[in-house]
Amino acid sequence: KETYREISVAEFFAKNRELAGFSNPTRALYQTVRELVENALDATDTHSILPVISIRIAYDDELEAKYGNPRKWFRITVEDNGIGVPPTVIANAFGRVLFSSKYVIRQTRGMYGLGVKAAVLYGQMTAGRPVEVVSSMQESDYVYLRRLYIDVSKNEPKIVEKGQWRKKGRWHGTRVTITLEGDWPRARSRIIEYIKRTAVIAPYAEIYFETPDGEIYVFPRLTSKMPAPPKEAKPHPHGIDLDQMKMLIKRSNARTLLQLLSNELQSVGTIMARKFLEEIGLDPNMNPKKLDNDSLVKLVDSMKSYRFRAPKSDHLSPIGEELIKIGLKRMFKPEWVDALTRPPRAYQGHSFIVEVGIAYGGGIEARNEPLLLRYANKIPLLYEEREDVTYKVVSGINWKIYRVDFPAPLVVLVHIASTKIPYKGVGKESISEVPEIESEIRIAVQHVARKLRVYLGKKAREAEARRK
Amino acid sequence: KETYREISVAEFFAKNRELAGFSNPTRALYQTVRELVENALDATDTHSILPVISIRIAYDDELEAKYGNPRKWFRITVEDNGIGVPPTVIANAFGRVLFSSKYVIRQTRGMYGLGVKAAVLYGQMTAGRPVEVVSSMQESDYVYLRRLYIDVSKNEPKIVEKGQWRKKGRWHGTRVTITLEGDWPRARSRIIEYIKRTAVIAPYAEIYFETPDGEIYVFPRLTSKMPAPPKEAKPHPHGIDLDQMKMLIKRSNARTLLQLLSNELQSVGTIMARKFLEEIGLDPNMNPKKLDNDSLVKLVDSMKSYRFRAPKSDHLSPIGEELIKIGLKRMFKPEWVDALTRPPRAYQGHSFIVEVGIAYGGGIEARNEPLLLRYANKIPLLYEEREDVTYKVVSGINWKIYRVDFPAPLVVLVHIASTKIPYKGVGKESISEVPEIESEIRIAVQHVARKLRVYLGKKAREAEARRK
Ligand SMILES: Nc1ncnc2c1ncn2[C@@H]1O[C@H](COP(=O)(O)OP(=O)(O)OP(=O)(O)O)[C@@H](O)[C@H]1O
Ligand SMILES: Nc1ncnc2c1ncn2[C@@H]1O[C@H](COP(=O)(O)OP(=O)(O)OP(=O)(O)O)[C@@H](O)[C@H]1O
Ligand SMILES: [Mg+2]
Ligand SMILES: [Mg+2]
Repeated sequence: KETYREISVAEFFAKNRELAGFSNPTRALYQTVRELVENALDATDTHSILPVISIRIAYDDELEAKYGNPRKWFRITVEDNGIGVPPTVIANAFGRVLFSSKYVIRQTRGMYGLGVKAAVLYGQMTAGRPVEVVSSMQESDYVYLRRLYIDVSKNEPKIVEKGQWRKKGRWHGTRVTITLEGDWPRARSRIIEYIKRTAVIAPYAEIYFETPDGEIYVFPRLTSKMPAPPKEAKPHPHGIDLDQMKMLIKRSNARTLLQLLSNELQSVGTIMARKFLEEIGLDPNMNPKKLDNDSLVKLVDSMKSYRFRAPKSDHLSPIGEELIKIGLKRMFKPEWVDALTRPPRAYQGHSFIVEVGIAYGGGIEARNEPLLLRYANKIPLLYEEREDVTYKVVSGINWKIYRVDFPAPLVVLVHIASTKIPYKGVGKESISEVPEIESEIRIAVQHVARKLRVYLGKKAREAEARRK
Repeated sequence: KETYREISVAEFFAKNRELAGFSNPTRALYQTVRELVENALDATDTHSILPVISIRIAYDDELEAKYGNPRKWFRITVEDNGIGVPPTVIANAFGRVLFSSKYVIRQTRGMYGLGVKAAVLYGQMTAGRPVEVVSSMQESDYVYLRRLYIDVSKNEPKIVEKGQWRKKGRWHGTRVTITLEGDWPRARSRIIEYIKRTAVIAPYAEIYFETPDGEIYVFPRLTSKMPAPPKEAKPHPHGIDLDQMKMLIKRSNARTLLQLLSNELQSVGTIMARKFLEEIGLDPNMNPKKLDNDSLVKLVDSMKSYRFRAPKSDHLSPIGEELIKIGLKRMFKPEWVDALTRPPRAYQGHSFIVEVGIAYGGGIEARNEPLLLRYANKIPLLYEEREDVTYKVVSGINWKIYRVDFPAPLVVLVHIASTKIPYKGVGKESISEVPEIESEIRIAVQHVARKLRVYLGKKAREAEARRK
């Protein structure tokens, strides 16, 4: 009576595409722009390339002619000057759900191996069109073209066209075109806002955006100074679980348990490792591959609560106080601005850094609450604001004590950089209430708010003095 | 430089277990109870079996002795008298992520094929213990036992122990035991509340719950009257996408396009189907397997906006006004209670029914806002309240116009039954703001609130009369 079956992960995200942010044509248009732009930025600034990104959304006249229903078929093209995609990998990167180069411990915008595939699925399910990818790597003499669908039941790419040609000149990067059903009038303001907020914190990037109505937005490069790119990190003992530990032991050629811990994990020196192992009754000189299940559980469980040093954070790539201030000035022309980058912290073995920028007055319009600009790993988050831990903190602050009386012209920017952002969903719109992160955001906002209070106090006294 | 790889869906949900509700030992304990109880209820009331469910959470003394760290190792056992799991299916049902009997169009609590596997993964990654399943189907003479792990990299079950024995007596059902790290003191109140709220709307179920401290909660059966079980439905033309349509055509033996639409879809009669096909320029007599890609896109796209009848809803299984009132009376002993089950509606081709119950006064304590009891497909939702569409509606109501002045003793119960609940995440804690659903909730709450107003008006006049 019950029909038992297995489905592929492509079918899972096709059926439940609202989980990935594709709940309707308006959100789908927005999410597709996001997934493509975030991949383009990961392919550039993560690799010390000054980004040049062009985004074009156009009405697809051919589909309009075929299917009728004018103004709802779109072709989105995003091109970057990034590292490109190897020709042998293009099909899987764009046609296999859960295929990614970001499954390592490193701060990138992408993390799930799903983003662009969710957009490809939506395009093929609404417009019946394949994705088109054109790519060339820096050192390569060739440019490669692939048009493909996703075979949903098998979760495999189905290439319907391929090509390659010799490169003239030295272009490198990737150009992705997705055709889909969308709703430009409804999505327009959020898409423009998303691109603006991306440019605000990336003044080292050059961004071109062309809309279906032919409007062109240009965000020229303001500085060649880029934040140091993030680096890959080893797992931290507080964040490793049993299956990961088994993987680590399998792949490692460490000959003793002591070597395994001090070589394969970060923040674990040989002295501390020895002390720890002796405390939990395991022999530091034993062959780690000989650990039985119960000893493994004991090892991993004890590691989680042992006082190893906090994760190093030289691997993280914050925006930096300078760039935050430049960006806020460019966007708002405020009368006052300041920013703070906090020192690194950790939650569940993942390092993170909180940064806050506050801007006041000048060109900012007065509102009944702070205008909150949320960022996670340099991605602007525009939806699901009420559920975000950042909103919880910022709206929970009593701004009166900082001399801010609403309605007031106040902008608060919060950025969280981490090797693992604890999003609430795969659509990456809001961040969970992780206690360590919540407390860091509060400390950072209060710190910068106190500086605002000094300025507003001074301004009030000057106004008072002038009146006398 | 970039390492490209694929991961299995088991590895995806192991790495990102917070997406499924397993963010920490407190949430994990709660979520494991939920996943097991929801499966137990799906195996009983969905099949017209009066549920007898027993839930036991116990400290695992053996693990405490092995690993130390007292009071954090738990064994959760849930047993039901349901339809059981066929012996050839047990391993996949509990050991393969995205394996389910609920991938059909039918109102059930489960829908993703992930729930119990997420709990199994958490148990094996923290306590290093396999899940144990004991099951027997009604017509079978045997009881089957399986202990298994999930092979994370392959997304396959790994059976470590199997057994079977002849049934004495006529027991049928399933007993699942998961061993895991948890935090009972922090999870206790939510788990108890979850079980209470489950019992509130299922007075036909017998539920036993034993806590690690030996407390026993019993919810006896109050009535043998069960709601009619939900039925499987055919897809509705407004909710079918291109890949689903291709699947339908492949599996169907309809010889003409007209037959395909009127046989394979709900709410499409032959007259309407013919009219529709002629309007969009497709031949009703053509072989559906001969449709080219562009005609398919045109067919599916046009279907989405054509005025087919709303989905039938005899397949849905609401709680019903009687059971809602019985449940609210049992839980709160209010002075007034009423309920309403709305007629069926649809969003994106999925039928749904909204039900509301309101209770006032009596044993209800006065609060500063309504106590909101949210339910989706008979599952109580306890977390992420602020993000839920139901909260948005209920907190947006001006209760003064219904004579409710806060602090006030007011309980509002909202149930949404659907063939597809639009959850915000796979952890099933809150429902997205789908416009059709939001508007139905508002209409239903206002309707019952008006009846409350009549009662409170009468009560006020009587109090006034007594004073004179
Ligand atoms: N523009 C691009 N340039 C270079 N590589 C790219 C580009 N777009 C995608 N890729 C490659 O394809 C992979 C898959 O992209 P996809 O968006 O599906 O997942 P992801 O970015 O790794 O994670 P997420 O699901 O969080 O976005 C990336 O990991 C990257 O290796
Ligand atoms: N107690 C049970 N009695 C009978 N069958 C069960 C029981 N528990 C699980 N199953 C079977 O195992 C399958 C997998 O369960 P699982 O919880 O992983 O997914 P689901 O319930 O289908 O969906 P969801 O992820 O939304 O919970 C179910 O679809 C059901 O067929
Ligand atoms: Mg991506
Ligand atoms: Mg389930």
